[in-house]
Amino acid sequence: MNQKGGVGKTTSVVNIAAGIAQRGRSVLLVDMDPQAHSTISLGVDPAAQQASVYDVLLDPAFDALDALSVGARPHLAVLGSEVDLAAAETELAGVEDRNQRLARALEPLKSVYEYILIDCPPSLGVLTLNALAAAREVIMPMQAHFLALQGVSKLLETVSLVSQGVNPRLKVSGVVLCMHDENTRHAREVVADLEQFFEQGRQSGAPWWAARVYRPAVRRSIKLAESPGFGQTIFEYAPGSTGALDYQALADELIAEWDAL
Amino acid sequence: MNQKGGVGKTTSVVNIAAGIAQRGRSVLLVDMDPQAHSTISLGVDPAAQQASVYDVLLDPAFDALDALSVGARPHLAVLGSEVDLAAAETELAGVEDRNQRLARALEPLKSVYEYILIDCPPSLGVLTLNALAAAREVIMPMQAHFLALQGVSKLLETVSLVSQGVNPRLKVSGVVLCMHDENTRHAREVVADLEQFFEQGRQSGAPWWAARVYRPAVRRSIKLAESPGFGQTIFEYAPGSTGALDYQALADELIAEWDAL
Ligand SMILES: Nc1ncnc2c1ncn2[C@@H]1O[C@H](COP(=O)(O)OP(=O)(O)OP(=O)(O)O)[C@@H](O)[C@H]1O
Ligand SMILES: Nc1ncnc2c1ncn2[C@@H]1O[C@H](COP(=O)(O)OP(=O)(O)OP(=O)(O)O)[C@@H](O)[C@H]1O
Ligand SMILES: [Mg+2]
Ligand SMILES: [Mg+2]
Repeated sequence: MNQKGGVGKTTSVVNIAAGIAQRGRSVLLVDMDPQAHSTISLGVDPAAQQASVYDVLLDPAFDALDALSVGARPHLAVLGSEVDLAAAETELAGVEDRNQRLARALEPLKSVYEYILIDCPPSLGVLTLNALAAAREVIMPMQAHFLALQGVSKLLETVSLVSQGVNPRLKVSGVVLCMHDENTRHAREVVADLEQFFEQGRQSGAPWWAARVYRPAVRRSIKLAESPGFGQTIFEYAPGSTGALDYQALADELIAEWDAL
Repeated sequence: MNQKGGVGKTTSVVNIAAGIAQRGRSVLLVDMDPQAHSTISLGVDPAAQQASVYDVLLDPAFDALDALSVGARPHLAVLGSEVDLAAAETELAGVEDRNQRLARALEPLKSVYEYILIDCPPSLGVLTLNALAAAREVIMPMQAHFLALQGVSKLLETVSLVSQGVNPRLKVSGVVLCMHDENTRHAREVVADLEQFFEQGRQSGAPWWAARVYRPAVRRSIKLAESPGFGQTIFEYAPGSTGALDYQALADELIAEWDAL
């Protein structure tokens, strides 16, 4: 989740989910973005789906299991998006439990899948609110650039405020660094700023006190930009690439963290 | 303008404006994004401004000349943004001429500055609508990646629809390629797709029939990510860098195109 656009949300969700699946752990990817980029990135044609997350959100009686694409890969299922999801904002306005629709729909799936990862759109509307209400934690992809740093604290405060309203147990677990130019001083300086900021957060007991910078950072790799065009994860498209190495390491880090809970 | 986030709007507006100013042609940069990234990138502290574009939009009697930051560079003035601009969406809702506020405010400035460039936020709300109503043409920054290609046609249709409503003479003049990985086959393939798409647009008489891919593409250069942190344009921060060369060439291309009108 990151309200900002083009920061690496989709690329991270898809490849972390795939990395987890590669370890034989079952994972469901939920695409909450009307752009349906996660759906497309996994080779699912949004328009060809029998049903999507849109049907699940709009009709509480709709069984989410009927909207899953399970075929493509072992241990990885997709609750896909499609263009109609853009209308959800309007269609759910005024509905009393509109921010709880996803949480309720996912409840029965928690016993089916070990992990559920949700890709959010770049906005703080009803779709992201549903994700925040359903989730246990927030992972925030971002790029280590000066302009990306502007607004991080505001974003974290907003997530904290919102989660207090919809899901008091939600925590911001940290930042995934995307499109990382690791050999530049600029990236190092921005990461240092970010880590100092989180350290201060820890000491001051901010609502996002548990947040940290996840390692490794995901290095820039054109393979990561190419693989969605083939409907493949980085592990299928370029298993030896730095993108595959970095996302597998991140997936392993998260598995270890979540196993320890 | 590009509804998508993080595609290079601010970096392009700031450095094209600066490139034009370097040729001794006077240019005003208007920052319509509450993030105020163009403002920051030019070394103006949003919070320290006497007044901003927010005052100009909210009060039709406010003289825009009083909100300009003119000092920093020869031939380059800034009508800056600040965080309050985020409230404009709400505060202008229901106001009858809400999409015309910027056009009216800029009218007297057209005789003062040879060019006016507007940086838009990543959304299609009242701020971008004001920009589209005030402008003569739209330039769309984007990255030559597969996922960026998804939705280009939708974005162009939306701009056409909107402009027909607010500004029938507005044309989409083209795309500026940002963060370009020029040596990758992927970038070349995406650019070829884009150019073919525009060629079809020309032949079919689409509303964006005049659109093309501007050259040169702006190569990825960490200097472009660093310069905003120093409040400097690329020409001040790293005049010999590829970022400076590419944005100067683009600025010269646009000057030539506009001189020929
Ligand atoms: N490490 C990387 N190296 C190279 N390209 C990358 C990398 N990570 C992401 N990209 C590319 O950058 C672009 C933006 O990434 P992505 O779509 O994942 O961001 P996003 O935050 O999901 O965007 P949106 O806000 O539109 O949903 C995409 O074209 C993607 O393929
Ligand atoms: N050619 C480039 N090389 C390297 N970094 C770049 C380049 N162009 C832009 N950037 C960096 O990429 C990030 C996104 O660029 P920018 O802020 O210009 O996009 P934007 O479309 O204005 O984003 P937003 O939608 O948030 O307004 C910034 O950190 C910027 O410094
Ligand atoms: Mg995405
Ligand atoms: Mg910007």
